This record gives sequence, structure tokens and C-alpha cells, in this order.
Amino acid sequence: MLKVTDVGKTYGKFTALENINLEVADGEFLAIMGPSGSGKSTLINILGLLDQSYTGEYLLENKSYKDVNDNQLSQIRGDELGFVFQNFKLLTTYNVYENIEVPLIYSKKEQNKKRQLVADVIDKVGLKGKEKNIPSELSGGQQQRVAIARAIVNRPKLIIADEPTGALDSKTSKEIMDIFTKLNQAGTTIIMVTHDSEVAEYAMRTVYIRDGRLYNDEKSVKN
Amino acid sequence: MLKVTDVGKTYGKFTALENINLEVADGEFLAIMGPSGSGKSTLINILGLLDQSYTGEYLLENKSYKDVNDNQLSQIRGDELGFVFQNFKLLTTYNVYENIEVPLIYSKKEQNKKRQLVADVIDKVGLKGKEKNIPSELSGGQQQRVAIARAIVNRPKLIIADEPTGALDSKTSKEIMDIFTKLNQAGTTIIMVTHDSEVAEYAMRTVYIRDGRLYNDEKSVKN
Ligand SMILES: Nc1ncnc2c1ncn2[C@@H]1O[C@H](COP(=O)(O)OP(=O)(O)OP(=O)(O)O)[C@@H](O)[C@H]1O
Ligand SMILES: Nc1ncnc2c1ncn2[C@@H]1O[C@H](COP(=O)(O)OP(=O)(O)OP(=O)(O)O)[C@@H](O)[C@H]1O
Ligand SMILES: [Mg+2]
Ligand SMILES: [Mg+2]
Repeated sequence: MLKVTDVGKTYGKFTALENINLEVADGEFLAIMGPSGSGKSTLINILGLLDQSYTGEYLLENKSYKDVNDNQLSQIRGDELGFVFQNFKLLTTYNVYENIEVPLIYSKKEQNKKRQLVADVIDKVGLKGKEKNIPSELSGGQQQRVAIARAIVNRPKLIIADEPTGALDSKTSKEIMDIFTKLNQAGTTIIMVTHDSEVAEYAMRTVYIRDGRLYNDEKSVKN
Repeated sequence: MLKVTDVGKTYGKFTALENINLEVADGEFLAIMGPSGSGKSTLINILGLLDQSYTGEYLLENKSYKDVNDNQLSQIRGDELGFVFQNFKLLTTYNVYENIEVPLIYSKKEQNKKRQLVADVIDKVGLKGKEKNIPSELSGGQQQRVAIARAIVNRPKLIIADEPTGALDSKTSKEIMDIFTKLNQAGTTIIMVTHDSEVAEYAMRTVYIRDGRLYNDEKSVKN
């Protein structure tokens, strides 16, 4: 599915990532943990094709997207890839239904099928009855669930999620992780950043980031 | 410190809170837990004088602020009350230092003293070196720590925090809760919403909200 070779990222003089090597196989479920500010979001923004200014090489399905134009990027993001942002990034003037249907805009499915997919996923994440609410009329956890629904509605091959349960209580978190597990069992590759070790246990494998470097086991990041 | 009597809140036809009764004594440390969408943020927005359109009565230090003008509200919010928002609400074009000094604007302390207070709190929350970064140049957890620093910089009598550790790893969470514990031991009243039962253990008492109603013990909300 993807291969990262010697990737680095700086913001001006500040080094956020260095010497990152990572391979994720098709159908894998990977968790990424690490302290606040260690570089997790920076790394998955690169994996999600949201940040193209890095050093080293990144191949997604054996292809590099470094020099691809925005149109092609939106196409692949709509079809192949679902992203759950740490701060949700919902469209503030659109309601729950409209926010979730965004990835389907590029898809060639007919209207009835699209409507069904959106209604199904709204029910799955427990937001039935909130279809007409705009983000400011939702709680923090409800907004997060809209962001999750939007990422999975088009059944992408790869889901990348940045702390998908950060704003959720433990019962709702379990419900979301059950959805991810079912999607993974059906073949979806999932890469998930989390601070919650109980959530990380849903993944097959966990890697750790500390001060911009990647480690395979937690011992080397314990200070 | 505060007394809530038969408070309710609706958004159009939707009832978010009903029949809420709560008393919090001076120097208490109270946790509020409950499922996503149950009414936690709605309640603490009322307690923090951010939402004045509710039914019932709310007295803060034996005074009602329902008919107070905006200027007086900003004054009391600056001096007496520190609020940590669930979505941080940082000023996007200001840097870390400037965001944290906002509550001091109303304060009559002299400039040197203000500078010292801001520098101390930046160090306390582990953001030394990030003073000049604007929110978009910070990680999720770093932004949350700026929001926490802003709420405590002016040593308010009452701190109200909405999931203050939601974007933090467990080590950084403990560091923040240690800060809250020290402030509480020095006499600060703290009311904190959390989804994390380990974080709730730092409080003296926990109340639970479910579907807009308040309960004193968890058993009655277990479904
Ligand atoms: N402006 C609004 N208009 C309509 N409904 C609203 C509005 N704000 C909140 N709600 C609804 O009120 C209910 C309570 O919201 P609240 O933000 O208090 O929940 P919460 O307990 O803080 O949840 P979370 O843990 O997800 O943050 C939710 O069902 C939400 O959809
Ligand atoms: N645009 C930027 N300019 C400068 N520094 C940045 C920028 N974006 C991020 N950083 C810095 O890069 C580092 C890594 O940030 P990143 O968002 O990847 O952390 P994270 O591991 O996701 O943390 P958290 O768990 O708090 O979300 C941080 O020290 C942050 O301050
Ligand atoms: Mg992050
Ligand atoms: Mg809330």
C-alpha cells in the first residue's frame, strides 16, 4: 500500500521529522503514538497527500504524487483515501448531510446510491436526527463523528485518521473502533494516530514517534 | 462559589438541558462526565457566563449575571474566571505569547509583572521556545496547552475547563492535571468536563450528565 524512505520535514529552522522509514501493507491496521508535538500529524499529512513539501521519497501504491497537480490529487483523495483531521475541518456553513456527501461529489455513482451511502453512515456513527444541523449546532464529539463519517462514506481503500476518538467518551469510542475494525476486516488499510493506548490495541501494530523520529517499540521512547 | 437551580436550555425544539440543580463550594474540584452530545459543554457555557439564554436561576458568588452588560461580563471573565474551550478558540493571527496575555489586558498589574506571569505559565505547560508561533504552527496538543495557559495566567478564582486533556498524550495530561491540582490546593475552584476516567480521579467529586439531566452517580447513567 505505501512505502516511506528517509523522509524529513522542516518548518523554517525547526526539524519536525527526520529519517522516517515506514512500510504499510495492504489491509494492515497501524497505530501511531507519541507525545504531543512529536510529529504525528506532520507525518500523516504527508501520507494523506496533504503536504507535498518534504525530503525523501513517499510511494502510495508504488506511485509518487510529489509532482501531481491539484485536480489529480483531489480525485485520488476522493476515491482512494479517507482522511479524519485532528481538528475535523468541517465546512461550517454546510449541514451534517452535506459535509458527509463531499467525497461523493467526484464519484460517478448515481444520486440514489449516494443518498443511501450517506444515510447509512449517519446512522452508523449515531447521528440520526442531526442531518440538518450545521457544525456550530453540534457537540465536539458529534462534529468528530461527522468527520469520521465523511472519511468512510465512499469506502476508500485507505483511511488515515488523526486521533479519531479524541473528543469521544469511552462508549462512543468503542463504537467508532468497531466500525474501523469491520472496515479493516473487509480489506480497508487503516493508519491511525492516537494518544489512547486502549484505542491503539485495536490496531495490528503500533509505531512510536518521539522528537520527529520513528521507533518500532515503546521502550525506546520511554524517558 | 456557585449555585444552579432548575436550569434548562433548548435550541429551538431540541431540549439540551432540563431540571439541572448543582452547587459547587469555594475551593472544590468537580469533574463532569457523560456521553458525547449529553449536554456537558452546554452546561459549562452557562456556568462560564458565555451563554445567558437559559431558564431557571444561576448564581455565581451569590450574584446573577443574567442582565449584565457585555463590558461587565468581560471584566469578570478576565479577573475571576478562566475558561478552557473544547475547541480552544485561540486568536489565529496572534502568537502564543499574545494569546496567553489576553486575560491580563483588563488587569491593572504593571507591564513587568504581566510579562513575568506569561513567561512562567508558558514554561509550566511545556511550550518554551514556541512563544512566537501562531496557532497554525502548533500541534493540536500544543494549541490546547496555550488555551490552558491563557485560562490560568491571571490566577482566577474559578477555572472551567472543557476536556482540557482531550488532545494530549497520557504523560502531558498528567503534567496538566498536576498544575490543576496545585492551583486547587492553593484555593482555586475547578470545574472540568472530561471523557477520561483517569483524569476525573484528580477531582474531589464527579457528576454525570445523560440526555440533558444531571446525576450524582454513574450507576444511574449506565445503560
Ligand atoms: N446551537 C445548537 N443548536 C442546536 N443544537 C445544539 C446546539 N448546540 C448544541 N446542540 C445540541 O445539544 C446537545 C448537547 O450538546 P453539548 O455540546 O452540550 O454536548 P457535550 O456533552 O458537550 O458532547 P461532547 O462530549 O461530544 O462534546 C447535542 O445533541 C447537540 O447536538
Ligand atoms: N506550520 C508550522 N510551522 C512551524 N512549526 C510547526 C508547524 N506545524 C507544526 N509545527 C511543529 O512541528 C512539531 C510537530 O507537530 P505535529 O502537529 O506533527 O505534532 P503531533 O505529534 O501531531 O502533536 P499532538 O499530539 O499535540 O497533535 C511541533 O513542535 C509543532 O510546533
Ligand atoms: Mg497532532
Ligand atoms: Mg462538549
